[in-house]
Amino acid sequence: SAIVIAVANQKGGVGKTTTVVNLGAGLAERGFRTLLVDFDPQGNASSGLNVDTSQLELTMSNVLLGTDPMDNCIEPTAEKNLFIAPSDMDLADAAMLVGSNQKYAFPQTLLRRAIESVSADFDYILIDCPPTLGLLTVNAFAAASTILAPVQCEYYALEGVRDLLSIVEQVRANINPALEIGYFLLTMQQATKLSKEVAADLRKTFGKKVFVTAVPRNVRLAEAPSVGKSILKFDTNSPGAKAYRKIAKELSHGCTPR
Amino acid sequence: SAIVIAVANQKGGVGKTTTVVNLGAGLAERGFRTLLVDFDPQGNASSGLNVDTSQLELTMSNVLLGTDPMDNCIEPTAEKNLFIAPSDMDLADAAMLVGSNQKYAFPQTLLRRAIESVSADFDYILIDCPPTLGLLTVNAFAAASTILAPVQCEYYALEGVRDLLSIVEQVRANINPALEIGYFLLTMQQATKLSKEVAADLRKTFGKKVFVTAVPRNVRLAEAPSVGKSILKFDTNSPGAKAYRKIAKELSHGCTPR
Ligand SMILES: Nc1ncnc2c1ncn2[C@@H]1O[C@H](COP(=O)(O)OP(=O)(O)OP(=O)(O)O)[C@@H](O)[C@H]1O
Ligand SMILES: Nc1ncnc2c1ncn2[C@@H]1O[C@H](COP(=O)(O)OP(=O)(O)OP(=O)(O)O)[C@@H](O)[C@H]1O
Ligand SMILES: [Mg+2]
Ligand SMILES: [Mg+2]
Repeated sequence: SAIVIAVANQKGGVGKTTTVVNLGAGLAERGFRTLLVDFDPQGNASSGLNVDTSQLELTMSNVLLGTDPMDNCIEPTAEKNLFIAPSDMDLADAAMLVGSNQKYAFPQTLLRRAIESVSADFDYILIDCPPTLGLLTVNAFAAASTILAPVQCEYYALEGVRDLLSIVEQVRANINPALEIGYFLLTMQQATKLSKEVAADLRKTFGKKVFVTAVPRNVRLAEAPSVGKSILKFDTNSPGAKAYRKIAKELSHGCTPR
Repeated sequence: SAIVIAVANQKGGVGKTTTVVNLGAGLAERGFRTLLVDFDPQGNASSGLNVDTSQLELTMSNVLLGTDPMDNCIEPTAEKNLFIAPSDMDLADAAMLVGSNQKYAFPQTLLRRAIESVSADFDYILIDCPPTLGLLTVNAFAAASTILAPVQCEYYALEGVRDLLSIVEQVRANINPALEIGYFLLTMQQATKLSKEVAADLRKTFGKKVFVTAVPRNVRLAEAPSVGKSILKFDTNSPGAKAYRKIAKELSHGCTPR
């Protein structure tokens, strides 16, 4: 069944959504059936792939509440092998509800059960997390086999890694003993002293867990979501597209699907 | 008493903390007694001004729980007229607790009562909000006289403004009838097509509510927090310092303190 990866970092704006969409597209291009789970009420991964949630009957909020099976909310995208389970602000209300209603005895594992029901249909499942360490992110950590943490090459982003490690420890101790941050990805890298220092610091601390490929700052990555496409389809020769293709290759260790 | 401004936008990484620290420093430099309230469990505003919360007895989590008066947790910074009420990850636990414990009948207005107790000592109080629309941000909205929303000149940041407006509407209807988004600030502006489009879009929609001055993308702004200083003290002639001085002037309409 699928390899489930939670893309998370409570620091805001570090490239979580950009990584889910474009790494997902890179895996799909290599032939892997890839599902993106938009688990952020902002719904950026959904809108970034041209999914208009106002036209949909079901989103992940219905799945979290348990009113509908996850299978029914999965949408194809314009890119082959790439699927998405979309979200919108309703997900925030659903999270508030399952977190406070005694009917849901284990609100932390609702997503895990939903993902298990579709896992056989995919090779990779990437979960886009919101910039918090609340119930939604805990759900993603309970469902995931590993975490990929994007780290912007800036001071505040490095600080946030400590807090992330302590939450992962708690989830590991309570509901998912195998969980760890398996991957760190340097994002928005520039040729500045700060950028180089942060990159060196991260590689020194986490060694091989840091992808060899870093994502350069590339305005095309910021433009692609405004036309609802991944970078691979929007500007295939851009530095951003090249980087995410290499990262998809590194993640899948060069192998192609079954 | 003080003008209380919540600096908020649930989109992550748009420059909320950078604006609180540097606009705060700009107001302090103009002679206004300025208090920064770090209301984000990441504690970036605190660490960005060299406040080591592990050495402190009190932070905003104690104030939220009601165990200590806010006055006791306010720290001076190295910059004249600039003070900070610091936070760390304990604030997330405190928010979880007051949100679920029946002892706190109105958890939404805990911060408003705390800020009222110190408001007479300051001219401006800026609240740094986390990248979510949960209880902490609702508290900031209940306490504030207005909201300043930083908007990164990128696609996703513009999308988030709609969600922000709908939460503000709810807070206005329930606990703070005068609340509105009084200011929009364009951040990380570059000479790209995307940047220009987002700026034009925002000015068309919100007109005079958008600061005339936009903050340019300037790596010195990202470097300053790693030495615990505002941009004004770190690199006084940088484009970032010039921009935040102008914004402080615009905000205070050119007048100096009482
Ligand atoms: N390598 C890059 N180069 C340039 N811009 C980028 C890059 N990666 C992401 N961006 C842009 O930076 C902004 C933040 O990225 P993104 O929204 O993916 O971060 P996030 O971590 O998902 O944010 P949030 O915490 O709000 O969920 C977006 O406008 C995005 O388009
Ligand atoms: N104008 C700018 N030019 C260059 N870098 C900037 C600028 N403004 C902010 N930054 C950097 O961009 C990153 C995001 O900014 P910041 O942390 O202030 O955003 P935020 O909205 O407070 O994030 P969060 O949602 O995590 O609270 C930080 O590393 C900061 O140093
Ligand atoms: Mg995101
Ligand atoms: Mg911040």
